[in-house]
Amino acid sequence: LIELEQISKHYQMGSQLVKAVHNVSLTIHHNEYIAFIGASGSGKSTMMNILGCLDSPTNGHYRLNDQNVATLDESALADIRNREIGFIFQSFNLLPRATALQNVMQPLIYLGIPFNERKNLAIEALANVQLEDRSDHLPNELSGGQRQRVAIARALVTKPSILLADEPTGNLDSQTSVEIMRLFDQLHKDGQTIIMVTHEDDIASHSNRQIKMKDGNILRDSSAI
Amino acid sequence: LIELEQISKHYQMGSQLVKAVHNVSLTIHHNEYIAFIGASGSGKSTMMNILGCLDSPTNGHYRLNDQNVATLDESALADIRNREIGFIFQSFNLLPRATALQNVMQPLIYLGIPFNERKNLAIEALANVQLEDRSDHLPNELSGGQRQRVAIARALVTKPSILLADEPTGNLDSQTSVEIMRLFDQLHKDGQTIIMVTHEDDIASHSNRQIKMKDGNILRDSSAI
Ligand SMILES: Nc1ncnc2c1ncn2[C@@H]1O[C@H](COP(=O)(O)OP(=O)(O)OP(=O)(O)O)[C@@H](O)[C@H]1O
Ligand SMILES: Nc1ncnc2c1ncn2[C@@H]1O[C@H](COP(=O)(O)OP(=O)(O)OP(=O)(O)O)[C@@H](O)[C@H]1O
Ligand SMILES: [Mg+2]
Ligand SMILES: [Mg+2]
Repeated sequence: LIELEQISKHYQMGSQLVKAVHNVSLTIHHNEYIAFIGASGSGKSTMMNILGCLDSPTNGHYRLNDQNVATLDESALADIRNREIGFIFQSFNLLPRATALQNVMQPLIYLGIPFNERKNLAIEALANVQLEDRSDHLPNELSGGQRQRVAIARALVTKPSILLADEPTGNLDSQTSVEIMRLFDQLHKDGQTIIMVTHEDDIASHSNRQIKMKDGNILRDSSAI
Repeated sequence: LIELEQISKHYQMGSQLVKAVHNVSLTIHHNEYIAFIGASGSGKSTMMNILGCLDSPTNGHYRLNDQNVATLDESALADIRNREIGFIFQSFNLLPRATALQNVMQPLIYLGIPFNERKNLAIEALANVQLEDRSDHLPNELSGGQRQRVAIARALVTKPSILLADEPTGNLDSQTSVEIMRLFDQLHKDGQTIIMVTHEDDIASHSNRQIKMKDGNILRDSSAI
Protein backbone atom coordinates (compact mmCIF):
# COMPACT_ATOMS: atom_id res chain seq x y z
CA LEU A 1 0.00 0.00 0.00
CA ILE A 2 2.64 2.49 1.16
CA GLU A 3 6.37 2.46 0.47
CA LEU A 4 8.69 5.10 1.88
CA GLU A 5 12.24 4.95 0.57
CA GLN A 6 14.98 7.05 2.20
CA ILE A 7 12.51 9.81 3.05
CA SER A 8 13.92 13.00 4.54
CA LYS A 9 12.35 16.30 5.55
CA HIS A 10 14.79 19.08 6.32
CA TYR A 11 14.28 22.72 7.25
CA GLN A 12 16.96 25.36 6.78
CA MET A 13 16.86 27.69 9.79
CA GLY A 14 19.45 30.36 9.08
CA SER A 15 22.77 28.53 9.32
CA GLN A 16 21.28 25.48 11.01
CA LEU A 17 19.70 22.51 9.25
CA VAL A 18 16.82 20.91 11.17
CA LYS A 19 16.39 17.28 10.17
CA ALA A 20 12.76 16.69 11.15
CA VAL A 21 12.80 13.28 9.43
CA HIS A 22 15.99 11.72 8.08
CA ASN A 23 16.46 8.74 5.75
CA VAL A 24 13.36 6.82 6.77
CA SER A 25 12.40 3.71 4.83
CA LEU A 26 9.19 1.88 5.60
CA THR A 27 6.59 -0.44 4.09
CA ILE A 28 2.93 -0.42 5.16
CA HIS A 29 0.41 -3.00 3.94
CA HIS A 30 -3.36 -2.83 3.62
CA ASN A 31 -5.29 -3.17 6.85
CA GLU A 32 -2.32 -2.66 9.12
CA TYR A 33 -2.99 -0.90 12.45
CA ILE A 34 0.11 1.13 13.27
CA ALA A 35 1.07 3.40 16.14
CA PHE A 36 3.95 5.87 15.83
CA ILE A 37 5.40 6.59 19.25
CA GLY A 38 8.36 8.62 20.42
CA ALA A 39 9.48 11.76 22.19
CA SER A 40 8.13 15.24 21.51
CA GLY A 41 9.91 16.58 18.42
CA SER A 42 11.01 13.16 17.13
CA GLY A 43 9.33 13.60 13.72
CA LYS A 44 5.96 11.83 14.09
CA SER A 45 3.72 14.62 12.77
CA THR A 46 6.19 15.26 9.95
CA MET A 47 5.87 11.59 8.96
CA MET A 48 2.08 11.84 9.10
CA ASN A 49 2.02 14.93 6.89
CA ILE A 50 4.15 13.17 4.29
CA LEU A 51 2.03 10.00 4.46
CA GLY A 52 -1.13 12.11 4.12
CA CYS A 53 0.22 13.89 1.00
CA LEU A 54 0.01 17.21 2.83
CA ASP A 55 3.72 17.86 2.68
CA SER A 56 6.39 16.71 0.24
CA PRO A 57 9.70 15.25 1.40
CA THR A 58 13.03 17.01 0.80
CA ASN A 59 14.49 13.72 -0.42
CA GLY A 60 13.40 10.16 -1.06
CA HIS A 61 10.42 8.46 -2.67
CA TYR A 62 6.85 7.89 -1.52
CA ARG A 63 4.84 5.28 -3.39
CA LEU A 64 1.13 5.02 -2.56
CA ASN A 65 -0.84 2.27 -4.29
CA ASP A 66 2.16 1.82 -6.60
CA GLN A 67 2.09 5.46 -7.71
CA ASN A 68 5.03 7.77 -7.11
CA VAL A 69 3.29 10.58 -5.23
CA ALA A 70 5.88 13.17 -6.35
CA THR A 71 4.79 12.71 -9.97
CA LEU A 72 1.10 13.34 -9.29
CA ASP A 73 -0.45 16.67 -10.21
CA GLU A 74 -2.49 18.73 -7.76
CA SER A 75 -5.88 17.35 -8.84
CA ALA A 76 -4.67 13.74 -8.48
CA LEU A 77 -3.30 14.60 -5.03
CA ALA A 78 -6.57 16.29 -4.03
CA ASP A 79 -8.35 13.14 -5.14
CA ILE A 80 -6.20 10.97 -2.87
CA ARG A 81 -6.52 13.32 0.10
CA ASN A 82 -10.29 13.59 -0.23
CA ARG A 83 -11.29 10.11 -1.37
CA GLU A 84 -8.82 7.78 0.27
CA ILE A 85 -7.45 9.48 3.37
CA GLY A 86 -9.03 10.74 6.58
CA PHE A 87 -6.73 13.02 8.59
CA ILE A 88 -7.07 13.97 12.26
CA PHE A 89 -4.67 16.83 12.94
CA GLN A 90 -2.82 17.24 16.23
CA SER A 91 -4.25 20.77 16.42
CA PHE A 92 -7.63 19.88 14.85
CA ASN A 93 -7.65 22.55 12.08
CA LEU A 94 -11.41 23.12 12.17
CA LEU A 95 -13.00 25.89 10.11
CA PRO A 96 -13.47 28.58 12.78
CA ARG A 97 -16.61 30.14 11.27
CA ALA A 98 -18.44 26.89 10.56
CA THR A 99 -20.50 24.92 13.06
CA ALA A 100 -19.53 21.44 14.22
CA LEU A 101 -22.07 20.03 11.76
CA GLN A 102 -20.76 22.12 8.86
CA ASN A 103 -17.19 21.11 9.66
CA VAL A 104 -18.13 17.43 9.56
CA MET A 105 -20.18 17.83 6.34
CA GLN A 106 -17.30 19.50 4.56
CA PRO A 107 -15.28 16.47 3.28
CA LEU A 108 -18.44 15.05 1.70
CA ILE A 109 -18.78 18.03 -0.66
CA TYR A 110 -15.75 16.90 -2.70
CA LEU A 111 -17.32 13.46 -3.08
CA GLY A 112 -20.31 15.05 -4.81
CA ILE A 113 -22.77 13.90 -2.15
CA PRO A 114 -26.05 15.92 -2.11
CA PHE A 115 -26.85 18.21 0.82
CA ASN A 116 -29.43 16.12 2.68
CA GLU A 117 -27.29 13.01 2.59
CA ARG A 118 -24.20 15.02 3.68
CA LYS A 119 -26.21 16.32 6.60
CA ASN A 120 -27.43 12.87 7.63
CA LEU A 121 -23.96 11.32 7.41
CA ALA A 122 -22.54 14.20 9.45
CA ILE A 123 -25.24 13.92 12.12
CA GLU A 124 -24.47 10.21 12.39
CA ALA A 125 -20.72 10.88 12.61
CA LEU A 126 -21.28 13.44 15.40
CA ALA A 127 -23.56 11.01 17.25
CA ASN A 128 -20.78 8.41 17.08
CA VAL A 129 -18.57 10.78 19.11
CA GLN A 130 -21.43 11.77 21.47
CA LEU A 131 -21.71 15.31 20.10
CA GLU A 132 -25.14 15.37 18.48
CA ASP A 133 -26.25 18.09 20.95
CA ARG A 134 -23.30 20.34 20.01
CA SER A 135 -23.83 20.33 16.22
CA ASP A 136 -24.69 24.05 16.05
CA HIS A 137 -21.75 25.23 18.13
CA LEU A 138 -18.81 27.00 16.55
CA PRO A 139 -15.35 25.64 17.45
CA ASN A 140 -14.78 28.44 19.99
CA GLU A 141 -18.04 27.44 21.68
CA LEU A 142 -16.75 23.93 22.28
CA SER A 143 -14.43 22.41 24.88
CA GLY A 144 -10.98 21.19 23.81
CA GLY A 145 -12.06 17.57 23.81
CA GLN A 146 -15.22 18.43 21.89
CA ARG A 147 -13.15 20.13 19.15
CA GLN A 148 -10.97 17.05 19.04
CA ARG A 149 -14.06 14.88 18.58
CA VAL A 150 -15.38 17.11 15.78
CA ALA A 151 -12.01 16.64 14.04
CA ILE A 152 -12.36 12.88 14.53
CA ALA A 153 -15.93 12.82 13.20
CA ARG A 154 -14.86 14.87 10.17
CA ALA A 155 -12.07 12.39 9.36
CA LEU A 156 -14.35 9.36 9.76
CA VAL A 157 -17.43 10.64 7.91
CA THR A 158 -16.03 9.63 4.50
CA LYS A 159 -15.20 6.13 5.78
CA PRO A 160 -11.61 6.55 4.56
CA SER A 161 -9.51 3.58 3.44
CA ILE A 162 -6.52 5.11 5.24
CA LEU A 163 -7.07 6.87 8.56
CA LEU A 164 -4.19 9.08 9.76
CA ALA A 165 -4.77 10.14 13.37
CA ASP A 166 -2.25 12.44 15.07
CA GLU A 167 -2.74 12.23 18.87
CA PRO A 168 -6.50 11.49 18.56
CA THR A 169 -7.08 11.26 22.33
CA GLY A 170 -4.71 13.97 23.58
CA ASN A 171 -7.54 16.07 25.03
CA LEU A 172 -9.91 13.29 26.02
CA ASP A 173 -10.70 11.68 29.36
CA SER A 174 -10.29 7.93 29.60
CA GLN A 175 -13.96 7.04 29.10
CA THR A 176 -14.28 9.18 25.97
CA SER A 177 -10.97 7.75 24.69
CA VAL A 178 -12.37 4.23 25.06
CA GLU A 179 -15.33 5.21 22.88
CA ILE A 180 -13.08 6.74 20.21
CA MET A 181 -10.84 3.67 20.09
CA ARG A 182 -13.94 1.53 19.66
CA LEU A 183 -14.66 3.50 16.46
CA PHE A 184 -11.09 3.05 15.22
CA ASP A 185 -11.10 -0.69 16.01
CA GLN A 186 -14.36 -1.08 14.08
CA LEU A 187 -12.93 0.78 11.08
CA HIS A 188 -9.94 -1.54 11.19
CA LYS A 189 -12.22 -4.61 11.36
CA ASP A 190 -13.96 -3.26 8.26
CA GLY A 191 -10.66 -3.64 6.41
CA GLN A 192 -9.24 -0.13 6.60
CA THR A 193 -5.67 0.91 7.34
CA ILE A 194 -5.05 2.91 10.50
CA ILE A 195 -1.91 4.89 11.24
CA MET A 196 -1.94 6.90 14.45
CA VAL A 197 0.49 8.88 16.56
CA THR A 198 0.07 8.58 20.29
CA HIS A 199 2.08 9.11 23.44
CA GLU A 200 -0.28 6.92 25.51
CA ASP A 201 0.55 3.22 25.87
CA ASP A 202 -3.10 2.20 26.35
CA ILE A 203 -3.93 3.74 23.00
CA ALA A 204 -0.86 2.31 21.26
CA SER A 205 -1.84 -1.16 22.48
CA HIS A 206 -4.82 -1.17 20.09
CA SER A 207 -2.39 -1.27 17.17
CA ASN A 208 -0.72 -4.42 15.91
CA ARG A 209 2.55 -2.66 15.06
CA GLN A 210 4.43 0.07 16.95
CA ILE A 211 7.07 2.20 15.26
CA LYS A 212 9.19 4.26 17.65
CA MET A 213 10.83 7.44 16.36
CA LYS A 214 13.78 9.36 17.76
CA ASP A 215 15.46 12.44 16.32
CA GLY A 216 13.84 11.96 12.90
CA ASN A 217 14.79 8.30 12.59
CA ILE A 218 13.06 5.01 13.22
CA LEU A 219 14.53 3.63 16.42
CA ARG A 220 12.62 0.38 16.33
CA ASP A 221 9.72 -1.23 14.52
CA SER A 222 7.82 -4.00 16.28
CA SER A 223 7.04 -5.76 13.04
CA ALA A 224 10.10 -5.10 10.92
CA ILE A 225 10.21 -8.07 8.63
CA LEU B 1 -6.77 32.59 48.89
CA ILE B 2 -9.69 31.77 46.57
CA GLU B 3 -13.39 31.57 47.41
CA LEU B 4 -16.01 30.67 44.82
CA GLU B 5 -19.59 31.06 45.97
CA GLN B 6 -22.44 29.66 43.85
CA ILE B 7 -20.53 30.33 40.64
CA SER B 8 -22.36 29.70 37.36
CA LYS B 9 -21.41 30.23 33.73
CA HIS B 10 -24.26 29.92 31.27
CA TYR B 11 -24.42 30.37 27.50
CA GLN B 12 -27.67 31.10 25.68
CA MET B 13 -27.61 29.12 22.40
CA GLY B 14 -30.80 30.09 20.62
CA SER B 15 -33.57 28.56 22.71
CA GLN B 16 -31.22 26.32 24.67
CA LEU B 17 -29.31 27.29 27.81
CA VAL B 18 -25.90 25.61 28.12
CA LYS B 19 -24.83 25.43 31.77
CA ALA B 20 -21.04 25.11 31.39
CA VAL B 21 -20.62 25.55 35.15
CA HIS B 22 -23.55 25.58 37.56
CA ASN B 23 -23.71 26.64 41.22
CA VAL B 24 -20.15 25.72 42.15
CA SER B 25 -18.84 26.69 45.57
CA LEU B 26 -15.22 26.06 46.48
CA THR B 27 -12.44 27.25 48.78
CA ILE B 28 -8.77 27.05 47.80
CA HIS B 29 -5.96 27.87 50.24
CA HIS B 30 -2.39 29.05 49.65
CA ASN B 31 0.04 26.39 48.48
CA GLU B 32 -2.61 23.83 47.62
CA TYR B 33 -1.86 21.51 44.69
CA ILE B 34 -5.15 20.75 42.99
CA ALA B 35 -6.15 18.65 39.99
CA PHE B 36 -9.51 19.12 38.27
CA ILE B 37 -10.56 15.92 36.57
CA GLY B 38 -13.70 14.87 34.73
CA ALA B 39 -15.18 14.06 31.35
CA SER B 40 -14.73 16.12 28.22
CA GLY B 41 -17.19 19.03 28.38
CA SER B 42 -17.71 18.82 32.15
CA GLY B 43 -16.69 22.47 32.76
CA LYS B 44 -13.00 22.27 33.73
CA SER B 45 -11.64 24.90 31.31
CA THR B 46 -14.58 27.16 32.13
CA MET B 47 -13.63 26.92 35.83
CA MET B 48 -10.01 27.69 34.98
CA ASN B 49 -10.95 30.77 32.93
CA ILE B 50 -13.01 32.11 35.84
CA LEU B 51 -10.24 31.36 38.36
CA GLY B 52 -7.71 33.07 36.07
CA CYS B 53 -9.87 36.21 35.80
CA LEU B 54 -10.10 35.67 32.04
CA ASP B 55 -13.85 35.24 32.08
CA SER B 56 -16.54 36.52 34.42
CA PRO B 57 -19.25 34.25 35.83
CA THR B 58 -22.93 34.66 34.93
CA ASN B 59 -23.82 34.40 38.63
CA GLY B 60 -22.08 34.03 41.98
CA HIS B 61 -19.08 35.57 43.68
CA TYR B 62 -15.34 35.11 43.24
CA ARG B 63 -13.09 36.39 46.01
CA LEU B 64 -9.35 36.35 45.39
CA ASN B 65 -7.11 37.45 48.26
CA ASP B 66 -10.26 38.78 49.97
CA GLN B 67 -11.15 41.01 47.03
CA ASN B 68 -14.39 40.58 45.13
CA VAL B 69 -13.05 40.17 41.60
CA ALA B 70 -16.27 41.50 40.02
CA THR B 71 -15.67 44.92 41.61
CA LEU B 72 -12.14 45.31 40.22
CA ASP B 73 -11.52 47.58 37.25
CA GLU B 74 -9.62 46.44 34.15
CA SER B 75 -6.24 47.72 35.32
CA ALA B 76 -6.56 45.94 38.68
CA LEU B 77 -7.55 42.76 36.83
CA ALA B 78 -4.60 43.11 34.43
CA ASP B 79 -2.38 43.47 37.48
CA ILE B 80 -3.61 40.20 38.95
CA ARG B 81 -3.38 38.32 35.66
CA ASN B 82 0.13 39.52 34.97
CA ARG B 83 1.68 39.63 38.43
CA GLU B 84 0.05 36.80 40.33
CA ILE B 85 -1.15 34.23 37.84
CA GLY B 86 0.57 32.05 35.25
CA PHE B 87 -1.83 30.46 32.78
CA ILE B 88 -1.17 27.50 30.50
CA PHE B 89 -4.00 27.29 27.98
CA GLN B 90 -5.38 24.01 26.68
CA SER B 91 -4.74 25.32 23.17
CA PHE B 92 -1.52 27.21 24.05
CA ASN B 93 -2.50 30.64 22.61
CA LEU B 94 1.01 31.56 21.49
CA LEU B 95 1.63 34.72 19.46
CA PRO B 96 1.90 33.27 15.93
CA ARG B 97 4.35 35.85 14.57
CA ALA B 98 6.70 35.81 17.56
CA THR B 99 9.49 33.31 18.14
CA ALA B 100 9.49 30.88 21.05
CA LEU B 101 11.89 33.22 22.87
CA GLN B 102 9.75 36.31 22.21
CA ASN B 103 6.64 34.45 23.38
CA VAL B 104 8.34 33.53 26.66
CA MET B 105 9.73 37.06 27.16
CA GLN B 106 6.32 38.64 26.73
CA PRO B 107 4.84 38.36 30.28
CA LEU B 108 7.97 40.02 31.69
CA ILE B 109 7.29 43.25 29.79
CA TYR B 110 4.32 44.09 32.02
CA LEU B 111 6.53 43.63 35.08
CA GLY B 112 8.83 46.39 33.80
CA ILE B 113 11.83 44.12 33.50
CA PRO B 114 14.53 45.45 31.14
CA PHE B 115 15.25 43.70 27.82
CA ASN B 116 18.47 41.87 28.69
CA GLU B 117 17.08 40.46 31.90
CA ARG B 118 13.84 39.43 30.11
CA LYS B 119 15.92 37.62 27.53
CA ASN B 120 18.00 35.80 30.15
CA LEU B 121 14.97 34.75 32.17
CA ALA B 122 13.26 33.51 28.98
CA ILE B 123 16.34 31.55 27.87
CA GLU B 124 16.45 29.91 31.30
CA ALA B 125 12.71 29.10 31.14
CA LEU B 126 13.11 27.52 27.70
CA ALA B 127 16.13 25.53 28.90
CA ASN B 128 13.98 24.20 31.77
CA VAL B 129 11.64 22.65 29.19
CA GLN B 130 14.52 21.45 26.97
CA LEU B 131 13.82 23.95 24.19
CA GLU B 132 16.88 26.19 24.21
CA ASP B 133 17.72 25.07 20.65
CA ARG B 134 14.26 26.04 19.38
CA SER B 135 14.20 29.61 20.69
CA ASP B 136 14.19 31.20 17.22
CA HIS B 137 11.42 29.03 15.80
CA LEU B 138 7.95 30.44 15.21
CA PRO B 139 5.05 28.40 16.63
CA ASN B 140 4.28 26.88 13.21
CA GLU B 141 7.89 25.71 13.03
CA LEU B 142 7.48 23.71 16.23
CA SER B 143 5.97 20.32 16.99
CA GLY B 144 2.74 20.14 19.03
CA GLY B 145 4.57 19.17 22.19
CA GLN B 146 7.17 21.91 21.64
CA ARG B 147 4.38 24.55 21.39
CA GLN B 148 2.94 23.16 24.60
CA ARG B 149 6.31 23.51 26.28
CA VAL B 150 6.68 27.12 25.08
CA ALA B 151 3.27 27.82 26.65
CA ILE B 152 4.51 26.20 29.87
CA ALA B 153 7.76 28.18 29.88
CA ARG B 154 5.82 31.42 29.29
CA ALA B 155 3.56 30.71 32.27
CA LEU B 156 6.47 29.84 34.57
CA VAL B 157 8.89 32.63 33.59
CA THR B 158 7.24 35.12 35.99
CA LYS B 159 7.41 32.57 38.84
CA PRO B 160 3.68 33.08 39.48
CA SER B 161 2.14 32.66 42.92
CA ILE B 162 -0.83 30.87 41.28
CA LEU B 163 -0.18 28.52 38.35
CA LEU B 164 -3.25 27.54 36.33
CA ALA B 165 -2.39 24.70 33.94
CA ASP B 166 -5.06 23.35 31.58
CA GLU B 167 -3.99 19.91 30.30
CA PRO B 168 -0.24 20.77 30.54
CA THR B 169 0.94 17.36 29.28
CA GLY B 170 -1.77 16.59 26.68
CA ASN B 171 0.74 16.58 23.81
CA LEU B 172 3.78 15.27 25.65
CA ASP B 173 5.37 11.83 25.78
CA SER B 174 5.85 10.27 29.20
CA GLN B 175 9.50 11.25 29.63
CA THR B 176 8.87 14.89 28.78
CA SER B 177 5.80 14.86 31.06
CA VAL B 178 7.99 13.66 33.94
CA GLU B 179 10.28 16.64 33.38
CA ILE B 180 7.38 19.11 33.31
CA MET B 181 5.86 17.69 36.50
CA ARG B 182 9.25 18.07 38.19
CA LEU B 183 9.05 21.81 37.44
CA PHE B 184 5.51 22.02 38.84
CA ASP B 185 6.46 20.06 41.96
CA GLN B 186 9.40 22.41 42.54
CA LEU B 187 7.17 25.46 42.17
CA HIS B 188 4.80 23.93 44.70
CA LYS B 189 7.70 23.25 47.10
CA ASP B 190 8.63 26.93 46.74
CA GLY B 191 5.25 27.78 48.26
CA GLN B 192 3.13 28.48 45.19
CA THR B 193 -0.42 27.38 44.49
CA ILE B 194 -0.97 24.99 41.60
CA ILE B 195 -4.32 24.29 39.97
CA MET B 196 -4.26 22.01 36.96
CA VAL B 197 -6.71 20.21 34.72
CA THR B 198 -5.69 16.78 33.56
CA HIS B 199 -7.26 13.63 32.25
CA GLU B 200 -4.20 11.50 33.12
CA ASP B 201 -4.16 9.76 36.49
CA ASP B 202 -0.34 9.78 36.73
CA ILE B 203 -0.36 13.55 36.42
CA ALA B 204 -3.28 14.01 38.82
CA SER B 205 -1.40 11.94 41.41
CA HIS B 206 1.12 14.80 41.85
CA SER B 207 -1.65 16.90 43.39
CA ASN B 208 -2.76 16.66 46.97
CA ARG B 209 -6.43 17.31 46.17
CA GLN B 210 -8.54 16.09 43.25
CA ILE B 211 -11.82 17.77 42.32
CA LYS B 212 -13.94 15.80 39.88
CA MET B 213 -16.41 17.67 37.66
CA LYS B 214 -19.45 16.38 35.83
CA ASP B 215 -21.96 18.37 33.79
CA GLY B 216 -20.83 21.69 35.24
CA ASN B 217 -20.98 20.56 38.87
CA ILE B 218 -18.50 19.28 41.40
CA LEU B 219 -19.15 15.56 41.70
CA ARG B 220 -16.62 14.98 44.45
CA ASP B 221 -13.74 16.73 46.16
CA SER B 222 -11.04 14.59 47.75
CA SER B 223 -10.39 17.15 50.43
CA ALA B 224 -13.83 18.59 51.06
CA ILE B 225 -13.63 19.70 54.67
N1 LIG C 1 -18.70 29.98 24.28
C1 LIG C 1 -19.48 28.91 24.52
N2 LIG C 1 -20.75 28.87 24.08
C2 LIG C 1 -21.53 27.80 24.31
N3 LIG C 1 -21.16 26.70 24.99
C3 LIG C 1 -19.90 26.67 25.46
C4 LIG C 1 -18.99 27.76 25.25
N4 LIG C 1 -17.81 27.44 25.84
C5 LIG C 1 -17.98 26.21 26.38
N5 LIG C 1 -19.23 25.75 26.16
C6 LIG C 1 -19.78 24.46 26.61
O1 LIG C 1 -19.56 24.37 28.01
C7 LIG C 1 -19.21 23.04 28.38
C8 LIG C 1 -17.96 23.04 29.23
O2 LIG C 1 -16.84 23.46 28.47
P1 LIG C 1 -15.37 23.35 29.04
O3 LIG C 1 -14.45 23.88 27.97
O4 LIG C 1 -15.29 24.00 30.37
O5 LIG C 1 -15.19 21.78 29.22
P2 LIG C 1 -13.92 20.94 29.69
O6 LIG C 1 -14.27 20.22 30.93
O7 LIG C 1 -12.71 21.81 29.70
O8 LIG C 1 -13.78 19.86 28.52
P3 LIG C 1 -12.48 19.18 27.82
O9 LIG C 1 -11.98 18.16 28.79
O10 LIG C 1 -13.06 18.59 26.58
O11 LIG C 1 -11.48 20.26 27.54
C9 LIG C 1 -19.05 22.25 27.09
O12 LIG C 1 -20.13 21.36 26.95
C10 LIG C 1 -19.04 23.29 25.99
O13 LIG C 1 -19.71 22.85 24.82
N1 LIG D 1 8.33 24.30 9.66
C1 LIG D 1 9.36 23.88 10.44
N2 LIG D 1 10.53 24.57 10.45
C2 LIG D 1 11.55 24.16 11.23
N3 LIG D 1 11.54 23.10 12.03
C3 LIG D 1 10.40 22.38 12.07
C4 LIG D 1 9.26 22.73 11.29
N4 LIG D 1 8.27 21.82 11.55
C5 LIG D 1 8.78 20.94 12.45
N5 LIG D 1 10.06 21.28 12.77
C6 LIG D 1 10.95 20.57 13.69
O1 LIG D 1 10.96 19.20 13.28
C7 LIG D 1 10.99 18.35 14.44
C8 LIG D 1 9.91 17.29 14.30
O2 LIG D 1 8.64 17.90 14.38
P1 LIG D 1 7.31 17.02 14.48
O3 LIG D 1 6.16 17.97 14.51
O4 LIG D 1 7.29 15.98 13.42
O5 LIG D 1 7.51 16.29 15.89
P2 LIG D 1 6.53 15.30 16.68
O6 LIG D 1 7.20 14.00 16.83
O7 LIG D 1 5.17 15.30 16.05
O8 LIG D 1 6.45 15.98 18.11
P3 LIG D 1 5.23 16.11 19.17
O9 LIG D 1 5.13 14.79 19.86
O10 LIG D 1 5.75 17.21 20.08
O11 LIG D 1 4.00 16.51 18.44
C9 LIG D 1 10.82 19.24 15.66
O12 LIG D 1 12.03 19.31 16.36
C10 LIG D 1 10.40 20.59 15.10
O13 LIG D 1 10.97 21.68 15.84
MG1 LIG E 1 3.30 16.02 16.64
MG1 LIG F 1 -10.98 21.91 28.57
